[in-house]
Amino acid sequence: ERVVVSGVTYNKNEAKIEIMHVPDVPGIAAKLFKPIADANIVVDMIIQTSSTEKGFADVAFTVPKSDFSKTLQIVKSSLKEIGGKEINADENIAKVSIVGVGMRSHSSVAAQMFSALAKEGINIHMISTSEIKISCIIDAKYTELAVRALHDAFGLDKPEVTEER
Amino acid sequence: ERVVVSGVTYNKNEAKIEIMHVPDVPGIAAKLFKPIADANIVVDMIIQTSSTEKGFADVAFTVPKSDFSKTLQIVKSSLKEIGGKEINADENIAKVSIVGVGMRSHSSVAAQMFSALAKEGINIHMISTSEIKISCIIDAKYTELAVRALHDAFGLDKPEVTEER
Ligand SMILES: C[C@@H](O)[C@H](N)C(=O)O
Ligand SMILES: C[C@@H](O)[C@H](N)C(=O)O
Repeated sequence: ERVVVSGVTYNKNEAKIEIMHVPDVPGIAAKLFKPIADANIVVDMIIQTSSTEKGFADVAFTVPKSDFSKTLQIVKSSLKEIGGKEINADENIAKVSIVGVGMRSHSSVAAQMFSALAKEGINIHMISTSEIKISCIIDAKYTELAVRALHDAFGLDKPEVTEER
Repeated sequence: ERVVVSGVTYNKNEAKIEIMHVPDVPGIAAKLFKPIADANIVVDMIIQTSSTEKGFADVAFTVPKSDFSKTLQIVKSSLKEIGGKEINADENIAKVSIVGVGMRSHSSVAAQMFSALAKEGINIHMISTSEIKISCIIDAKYTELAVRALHDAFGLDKPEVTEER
């Protein structure tokens, strides 16, 4: 598959919420997301990794900025039932993504994206990938710099920048 | 958008590697993935969340089982340079995913998937989402049970099960 990184997208309308150190047992993810779904809040990225301590996990997700405080309220009220240790939340974030077909079979694309952001001193707070897209959560203030750096890194002349949604 | 969960896919050919507690500073993700890319190893899911301790992050990813020990070797040799604390690795995993258009705007779809797996006592080790797909990493031994449970949960009569790749 020829790699075609065809564009860069960004989204400044999201906020991130992370629940640290939840018990890594069946049912926890369902308990966390059910009340959020019941409130009709659209969740965008959901990511989970193991926590540093064995038997625990860290779960992070993004929601529209407009739903940030409502979601935070819901998560705070279920933190005890879920057994989470703490909540990290940040509204001043942006999601920058590169999109293209065939990216998956070229693992250098991800490394190139991370290097391009590193060269500009932009810290990556969250990463999530799919077959056609690699997304990084960064500080909102670096959005324009990140978009430009990614254009240069992937030789996209006429910036095909689309703001998501 | 009408939610259309059109199918369930699974992939038993992957292995997961997690690098715990890396410094959350620019350049670390690039240092981690560059040598893996240079070895032409195709990385599938990449996810990163913050670590429990402020200033650190946990990064996880999956590679084809056939590249598992080679990748582990590479990661072990760069662990010091990256400043990671430890590596978790597991070959006995499977990725189960639900796919469909319009999933993003229906946050109950994710909660339903997590509940369906919880009802069967299946623990979710990693989660990653995109606009058209929600993927969970589970123990390989539960693959068939998970696929059946997800079919039932989303009312998919004629199982449209596809094994990825
Ligand atoms: C942390 C959470 O995902 C848990 N492992 C579950 O299966 O629900
Ligand atoms: C952990 C790693 O992603 C780091 N934050 C970076 O920007 O590279």
